[in-house]
Amino acid sequence: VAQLQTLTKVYRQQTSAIEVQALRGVDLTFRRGEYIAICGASGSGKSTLLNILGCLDRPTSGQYLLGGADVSLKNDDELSDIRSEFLGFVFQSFNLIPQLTVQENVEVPLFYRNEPAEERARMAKIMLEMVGLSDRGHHRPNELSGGQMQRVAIARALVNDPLLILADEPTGNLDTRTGEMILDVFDRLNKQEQRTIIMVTHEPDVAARCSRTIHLRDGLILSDDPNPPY
Amino acid sequence: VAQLQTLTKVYRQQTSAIEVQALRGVDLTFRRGEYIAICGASGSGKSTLLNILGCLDRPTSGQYLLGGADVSLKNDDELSDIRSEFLGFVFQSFNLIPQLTVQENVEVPLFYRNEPAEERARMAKIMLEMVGLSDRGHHRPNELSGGQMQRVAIARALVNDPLLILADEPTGNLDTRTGEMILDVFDRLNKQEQRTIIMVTHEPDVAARCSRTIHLRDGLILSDDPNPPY
Ligand SMILES: Nc1ncnc2c1ncn2[C@@H]1O[C@H](COP(=O)(O)OP(=O)(O)OP(=O)(O)O)[C@@H](O)[C@H]1O
Ligand SMILES: Nc1ncnc2c1ncn2[C@@H]1O[C@H](COP(=O)(O)OP(=O)(O)OP(=O)(O)O)[C@@H](O)[C@H]1O
Ligand SMILES: [Mg+2]
Ligand SMILES: [Mg+2]
Repeated sequence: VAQLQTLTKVYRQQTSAIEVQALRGVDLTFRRGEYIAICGASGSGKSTLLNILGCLDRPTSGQYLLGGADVSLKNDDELSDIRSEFLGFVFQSFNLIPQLTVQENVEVPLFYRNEPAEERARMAKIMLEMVGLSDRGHHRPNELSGGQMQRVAIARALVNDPLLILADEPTGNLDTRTGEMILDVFDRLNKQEQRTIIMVTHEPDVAARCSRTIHLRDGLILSDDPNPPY
Repeated sequence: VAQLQTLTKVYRQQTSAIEVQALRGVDLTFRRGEYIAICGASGSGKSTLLNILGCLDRPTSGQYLLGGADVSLKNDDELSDIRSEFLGFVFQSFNLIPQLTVQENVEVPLFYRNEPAEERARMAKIMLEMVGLSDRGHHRPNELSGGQMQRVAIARALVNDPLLILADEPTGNLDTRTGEMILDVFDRLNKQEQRTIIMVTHEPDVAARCSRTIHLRDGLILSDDPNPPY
């Protein structure tokens, strides 16, 4: 369960006095096992909202309660622990580490959990298999196509068995068929394992798989409705 | 007019003997004013093909004739001149320069043409207006949303009035409405100014706007057909 109350996020540019009000007062509650799509125009605040939900960024004002605890009272180390224990995050720009191999990139979240090396390797390989990249483990990110990089980011987000999966345009660089394969994985994690999934997407077909769709516009929630059954 | 004959591209990994055959023998001819969609699964060779068409990469074997001249006989400086004179390229991962402002990023192709500063600024502003970002000229790329970065990359690709526009998933990070605005710009450049446009896309609606669709699969052309009228 998580709750955002009157959340705002204001970016202040260092070089000038310009302020960008990315989120202008967002109220949102969600429960374990929900499958939520976040839609909205370019620049409407979707990634900003996801970053705050994923404890990667702090709001300017308002409150974020995660599992009943106020996230703003946690220090950076505690947030880092929360992320590695409970959260899986697929970034809009993948954020892979160029110096590590594909398999090592997928293993990174497991370093924080002190898994032995063979266990990390085993779990990473299962994930790479799931996204169709088991033959790419020893490549580097700059030797991959855009959609392959996106799939490595997805494998990394899932390897630590997260309870809350936050995915920012997870199929944006994938052809329809590969994208469906990934969404089938998400469906299964949600329906069979009750993982909570929050997915930013600009494609209506992708949003249709979710149980609830939230529309953002200029940093405010325009609508928040259950979806008809898929 | 451009022609690719039996083009191959093989990537050899430095760290191992592994070879990836990204293109396995591609024959392709296109003429001035065509509007071509390139589709195919993740990893099928689309970006590789586009990079070779855009003179950003050289084939392993086969020939690429651009305007009748064999591109493989040109040195890097000559290729750089060709690109700045004739080509506009929208990269799948945007490739913006973090240290430059948005407006400076858009101006970069005009540096190679020795335009005076006020002329560069004027042309860049027209492009930013066209992609809906005229209020962002003084921001840096890391202060933008994913879709805003993509639009800056598009503005930069068009600022030097290119004859050949190569766009790799140009609407991949854009919501439907913003994406349509960008595609309307491409349509106008093609129909009113006879610019040749080659666009990689995984979305059938986007491909439907083109006059011809090429499907790639595992580094080979699977099909190459005219589209029914839009
Ligand atoms: N520098 C490189 N070294 C080794 N292999 C590479 C390199 N760049 C690309 N590849 C491989 O070549 C193949 C084609 O890559 P390409 O980027 O052209 O695919 P794509 O069709 O654009 O895919 P996507 O839709 O995922 O962007 C892929 O298997 C990719 O892993
Ligand atoms: N670090 C930053 N500094 C200043 N402004 C920022 C920063 N990051 C984002 N913004 C601005 O905040 C607004 C919301 O950005 P956000 O990335 O959340 O949009 P988005 O909905 O994810 O867009 P897209 O669909 O294009 O990815 C945008 O106007 C963006 O320019
Ligand atoms: Mg975003
Ligand atoms: Mg690609």
